[in-house]
Amino acid sequence: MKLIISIIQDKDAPRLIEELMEKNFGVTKMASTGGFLKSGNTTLLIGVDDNQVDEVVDIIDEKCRSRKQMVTPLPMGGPGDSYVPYPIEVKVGGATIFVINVDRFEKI
Amino acid sequence: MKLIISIIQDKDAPRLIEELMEKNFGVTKMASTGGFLKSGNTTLLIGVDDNQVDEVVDIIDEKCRSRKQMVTPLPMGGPGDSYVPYPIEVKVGGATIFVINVDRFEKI
Amino acid sequence: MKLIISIIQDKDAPRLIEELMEKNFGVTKMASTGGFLKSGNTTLLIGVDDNQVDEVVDIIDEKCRSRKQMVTPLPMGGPGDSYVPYPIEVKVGGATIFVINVDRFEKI
Ligand SMILES: Nc1ncnc2c1ncn2[C@@H]1O[C@@H]2COP(=O)(O)O[C@H]3[C@@H](O)[C@H](n4cnc5c(N)ncnc54)O[C@@H]3COP(=O)(O)O[C@H]2[C@H]1O
Ligand SMILES: Nc1ncnc2c1ncn2[C@@H]1O[C@@H]2COP(=O)(O)O[C@H]3[C@@H](O)[C@H](n4cnc5c(N)ncnc54)O[C@@H]3COP(=O)(O)O[C@H]2[C@H]1O
Ligand SMILES: Nc1ncnc2c1ncn2[C@@H]1O[C@@H]2COP(=O)(O)O[C@H]3[C@@H](O)[C@H](n4cnc5c(N)ncnc54)O[C@@H]3COP(=O)(O)O[C@H]2[C@H]1O
Repeated sequence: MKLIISIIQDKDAPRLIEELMEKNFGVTKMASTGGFLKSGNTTLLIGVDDNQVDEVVDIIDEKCRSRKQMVTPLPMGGPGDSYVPYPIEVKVGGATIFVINVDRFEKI
Repeated sequence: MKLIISIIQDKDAPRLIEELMEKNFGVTKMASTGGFLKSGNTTLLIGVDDNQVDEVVDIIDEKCRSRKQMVTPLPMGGPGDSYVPYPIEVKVGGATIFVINVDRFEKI
Repeated sequence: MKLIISIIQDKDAPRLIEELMEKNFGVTKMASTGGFLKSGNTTLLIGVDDNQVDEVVDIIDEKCRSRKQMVTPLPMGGPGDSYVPYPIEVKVGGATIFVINVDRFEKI
């Protein structure tokens, strides 16, 4: 059993989840925030059999399109801070995928 | 050390957490959403010693009652979509439990 | 590849994330709640190369100061409950860190 933890863009979540549901995979979705852009994204937990990992990674790849975007990372400091925001181009979309071994899996 | 990641029903979270607190277990709770029903549920992170895994799995089993419920999964598409919602019976409650090995644990 | 899951205090999150960003680490932040105090805290997911684990654990240690605080754990019961809240001193701040092995890592 493996647990796939995948961080994806909010925009890509509905289509990805819809495809995983059609293929009868189990998915749990959580709201998260990227450390760099401080904007909301989505973290999915997908528990799968060992031999299903490749299929799920391919589905994530297919549904989470990578794209470029101009963004201004938000300053985190207070009024005394000398941070000056400037826009930069970053690659967003895509997905960050961690495949983790599961010692023991129980469905109660 | 093991990290137990357990997805449970919101209704069962208070009693489960109360029991884990009484037994001095550490628990972190997060809001999550099921991929199929699109409704809110709860994901718990419970870090335990290897020899405490059985006890915690038993507590989760005892506190998270499985029950049947009629639900209508929410459509994800827009106005052009031809999705027709229909009610189905699903088993809810229960718990989905992943026991994960922890390479290194630090309490700072 | 390792996945560091770290539960920290909300107050310490901005400075910790800022330091991790300056060192070019990837971080995903999630809102969470402690099982004991029922108050909000922060869970970070930090995927790192095996040889970067020590550096990240040191940064977390440095940025998440441990401190004592008087708190009253919130009762979970309803009106029939005989729970009587009383203030206790707990150590808050600090961090709870789980280092998890990653079988496979993909950036899409
Ligand atoms: N120091 C820097 N300088 C310039 N550009 C930078 C940068 N750090 C990040 N970026 C860019 O900004 C995008 C959003 O990063 P963010 O941290 O908000 O949101 C991230 C974060 O939530 C998560 N993530 C990525 N790598 C991670 C890791 N190693 N551990 C945990 N979460 C990670 O996936 C989201 C998307 O990451 P992705 O790499 O596709 O896309 C990144 C990357 O293209
Ligand atoms: N394709 C399908 N056709 C008919 N009925 C379906 C179905 N997919 C799910 N169900 C039913 O709906 C319940 C709620 O699923 P949901 O995905 O919203 O919420 C799930 C999800 O958040 C999580 N979960 C279950 N299996 C998972 C897995 N392998 N990976 C990650 N999360 C999982 O646990 C929650 C409860 O799951 P549980 O299996 O007890 O209960 C499921 C199951 O009885
Ligand atoms: N039975 C008890 N009696 C007296 N005092 C108690 C207690 N249980 C916890 N405390 C104290 O209350 C603080 C907050 O715990 P909480 O569960 O709200 O919030 C916890 C929880 O969200 C997470 N955590 C700690 N250990 C964990 C574990 N083994 N598994 C999962 N999450 C854990 O880290 C947060 C901070 O934990 P930390 O140990 O630094 O700080 C704890 C501890 O000092």
